[in-house]
Amino acid sequence: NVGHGLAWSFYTGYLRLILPTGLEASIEEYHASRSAAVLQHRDTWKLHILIPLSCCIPDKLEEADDNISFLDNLPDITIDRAGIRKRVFKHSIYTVYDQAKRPHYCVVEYATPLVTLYQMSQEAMAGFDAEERLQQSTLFFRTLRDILESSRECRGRYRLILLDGPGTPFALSQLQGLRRV
Amino acid sequence: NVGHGLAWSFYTGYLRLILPTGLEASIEEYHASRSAAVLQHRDTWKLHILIPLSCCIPDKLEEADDNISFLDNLPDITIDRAGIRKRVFKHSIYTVYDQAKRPHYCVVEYATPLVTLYQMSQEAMAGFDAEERLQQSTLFFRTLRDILESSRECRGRYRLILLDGPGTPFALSQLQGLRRV
Ligand SMILES: Nc1nc(=O)c2ncn([C@@H]3O[C@@H]4COP(=O)(O)O[C@H]5[C@@H](O)[C@H](n6cnc7c(N)ncnc76)O[C@@H]5COP(=O)(O)O[C@@H]3[C@@H]4O)c2[nH]1
Repeated sequence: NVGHGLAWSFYTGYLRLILPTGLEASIEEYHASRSAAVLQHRDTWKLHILIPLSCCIPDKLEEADDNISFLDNLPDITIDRAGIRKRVFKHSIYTVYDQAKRPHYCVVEYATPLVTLYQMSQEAMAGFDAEERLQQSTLFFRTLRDILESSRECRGRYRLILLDGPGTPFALSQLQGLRRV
Repeated sequence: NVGHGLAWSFYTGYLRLILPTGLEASIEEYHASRSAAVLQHRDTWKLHILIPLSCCIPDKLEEADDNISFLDNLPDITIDRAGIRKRVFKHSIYTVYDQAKRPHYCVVEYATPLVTLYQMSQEAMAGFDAEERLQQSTLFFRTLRDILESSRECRGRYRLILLDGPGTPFALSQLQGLRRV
């Protein structure tokens, strides 16, 4: 149940720290100091979390989809954490072009713990094969979904986007519900 | 085996990214731009990783020991990671006072995944009690030690410091092998 532990790690060590108030404060500061032109509607102020069950994750979203490009980083969120003074948490804003080439904006990133599952399946010492990896990424998704659904403080602050599963969007630019501003 | 997965996560998602060259480059930059007075000896350029089996981890080291105080942060290490552009990894330098009140310097932090184990044991939904937590923190330590010992690229770049175990230092300021400059 590596996937179970990584879902709890992702929630307690990251999402619970930044979703309730940090992300919103960061977007407000972005509007005040840099640009009010993007993310104008509060219902777009969600962290879009990409969950590819294959655990194949590029470091740049552009590598996964030609219709996505990096726009800017939000202002840093800093928190004292386990001995690190002012540890930095940062999110990236992307422009997503639809079929008509019109731009939409969103705060999106991959669920980083899945990178761990991929790397474990590449290290002989971890004793973890591709079949196990798929079981654990599926367990990660289900556990995370259940944790977040019962988290009052994170409600409405995120969207989990399953990739590679049956009937899921094959391209990030097919994300539904993105707004034009 | 949550502890097993968290050890692999800590290695592949953090230590392997920053120990081989990042930490050294950050200290060199610190000497060039801020101060050459601390961490003068290369054999002190190790990341000291505190592993309290109890998983009781304060966010500020000063809360655990009166003889330790925060000195400064090293320059940020930035890496593009899973969609986050220029994700920041940062380490803190601490002054550690010995019995004779003389200062020693080191880069030290707690092993963050243990905070996850603690928080899981606090959440009813995780189904994880204190006894399980101790088993998993012990498994975390052993797995991490084994991974790092067989990692050629991380050799000599770290020190694992077990706390709470039998015969272990009860105070951080009892760390052995710290240099005065
Ligand atoms: N001390 C310390 N400083 C860091 O900068 C750092 N970054 C990661 N880690 C620890 O290494 C391991 C691997 O990290 P990964 O990114 O896969 O998972 C991370 C990641 O998915 C998410 N997360 C945490 N911090 C960030 C961040 N700044 N940006 C994006 N995601 C983050 O939440 C998970 C748990 O984080 P931590 O519970 O802090 O411990 C992690 C983890 O045990 C760190 N530990």
